[in-house]
Amino acid sequence: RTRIFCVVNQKGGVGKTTTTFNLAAALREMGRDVLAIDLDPQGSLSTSMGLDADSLQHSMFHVLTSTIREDDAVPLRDILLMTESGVVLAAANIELAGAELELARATMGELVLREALQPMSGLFDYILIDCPPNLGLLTINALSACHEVIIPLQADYLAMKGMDLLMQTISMIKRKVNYNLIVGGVLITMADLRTLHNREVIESTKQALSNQVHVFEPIIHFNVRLKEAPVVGESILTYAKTSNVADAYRAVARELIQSEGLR
Amino acid sequence: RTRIFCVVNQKGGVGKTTTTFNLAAALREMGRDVLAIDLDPQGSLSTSMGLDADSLQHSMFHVLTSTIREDDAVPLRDILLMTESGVVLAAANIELAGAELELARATMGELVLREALQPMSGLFDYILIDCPPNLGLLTINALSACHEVIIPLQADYLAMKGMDLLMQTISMIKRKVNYNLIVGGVLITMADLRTLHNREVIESTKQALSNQVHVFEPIIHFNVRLKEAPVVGESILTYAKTSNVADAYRAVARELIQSEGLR
Ligand SMILES: Nc1ncnc2c1ncn2[C@@H]1O[C@H](COP(=O)(O)OP(=O)(O)OP(=O)(O)O)[C@@H](O)[C@H]1O
Ligand SMILES: Nc1ncnc2c1ncn2[C@@H]1O[C@H](COP(=O)(O)OP(=O)(O)OP(=O)(O)O)[C@@H](O)[C@H]1O
Ligand SMILES: [Mg+2]
Ligand SMILES: [Mg+2]
Repeated sequence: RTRIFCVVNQKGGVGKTTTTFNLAAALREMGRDVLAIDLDPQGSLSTSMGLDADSLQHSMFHVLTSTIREDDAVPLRDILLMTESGVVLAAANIELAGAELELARATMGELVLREALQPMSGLFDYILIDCPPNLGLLTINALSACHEVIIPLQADYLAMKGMDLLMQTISMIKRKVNYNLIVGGVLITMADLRTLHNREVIESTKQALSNQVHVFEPIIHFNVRLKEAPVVGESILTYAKTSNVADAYRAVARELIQSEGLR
Repeated sequence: RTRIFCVVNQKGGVGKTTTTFNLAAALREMGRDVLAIDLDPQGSLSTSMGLDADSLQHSMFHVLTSTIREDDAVPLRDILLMTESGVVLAAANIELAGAELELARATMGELVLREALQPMSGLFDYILIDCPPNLGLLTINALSACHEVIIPLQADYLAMKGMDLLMQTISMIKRKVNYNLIVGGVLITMADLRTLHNREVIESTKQALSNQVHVFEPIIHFNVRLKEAPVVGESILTYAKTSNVADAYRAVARELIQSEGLR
């Protein structure tokens, strides 16, 4: 069975795209077949994976709009690209911003991605969806289509403030449209354990969340190699293969693999 | 005359909120009357300025919707709050996400904020508007209402990729609805000059942009005190008054003051 994750946090710049790519690459390194879907009109995932997003003939925009119009002109399988990391990519660019308007007007606009993903069932072991920094219709589509949510959380005060709203939104989607939706885990990112502020926030995050939701054991430390890797379109697993952050993403992938069959 | 700035970048986590608050506080420290407007449903600016955004009776949501309905029930002056830093705040919380739908349905939905700001003309020397991490209707409202745009830019590859789109969006607003709109400047944020990657990106940013747009002389370095200050609702000017980042925001304020009367 295909496990579908979406990577969500409405707070900007917390490591959603970085986590989607590097976790997908780590699962691939462990022999899994992985599809990564870019659902952010900024196209950061597509860019990070080495693509020139502006040169795309077809992208997620065309898949969603053709699903809405039911003309099946551009099914998801027609836009899949094999990338250097071995992860298959469904790319996006700024055109995707135009899909939000169409989703808003469509009947059951929240379920368009879920419908478009149907034919992918069984073709991959994992599907990871990168979301934009808001809780708009694209993110709602991802939450309605996936089985589990991964929440990258930067260890700082402003990012923590948004957690309540995010958890409420996930519960609402679970109640209304996606009954088996669960939070796969919170992943602490960009952590700098040298500063007291970071250590304090990480400690209070783990305590505040520990009753509600799983917090992944590995922490992703701040490491400038993660800023450099997107420039060359490589995952951290090849760009800095023995770094602490490459190993941390491998450890997260191992945690996911260990819970296979349980879900 | 009141100078109205909006602080915009669709890339998340680049320092929009931090810049809005600390630049407003620095202008205030130099004797200017300043209004800061939170136009992000995350309410990060309101939170950073010490407010409990969920306890608001009236906020920017009510101002925008009462302007759309023309019932003048909640004019902007009714929601202004004086904060500890001396900067006046028009706060926001998640309710503001509901205004996006009303703006989408309204006639001339792009000009609602501009109309709501009319009565403020002359009451303040500066108005600074914090925007959400997207180019949706709230940001379009801010770009249509302001005179100048400040673009915080984190010195990294993914953040740089979004600059073309941002400049195109600004040009489109200038052509269609806000003929005198200019880019006040690009402010390089969260810079860590210890790493080669950052130094290279800063250098190439300055070169790439130098013909198109003004890049502020001061650079805002990475400094953990800027993560700590929002926890206590203080600006960096009081929380770490002699720090390099407090001085950098003062230097940006001085640059703005020096160009008074020129615009
Ligand atoms: N652990 C880390 N250490 C250092 N830099 C990081 C780390 N994780 C991500 N980054 C960098 O920080 C920036 C923000 O990360 P990223 O783009 O993945 O966040 P995001 O949540 O997807 O942002 P957005 O909200 O704009 O979609 C990127 O330049 C990325 O390379
Ligand atoms: N120069 C800096 N050094 C260190 N941390 C910083 C700096 N500037 C901002 N920060 C911290 O980085 C985080 C992101 O900054 P901020 O929230 O201002 O960005 P933003 O662009 O407004 O984010 P969003 O896109 O979610 O609105 C915050 O926790 C803030 O405290
Ligand atoms: Mg992203
Ligand atoms: Mg912000």
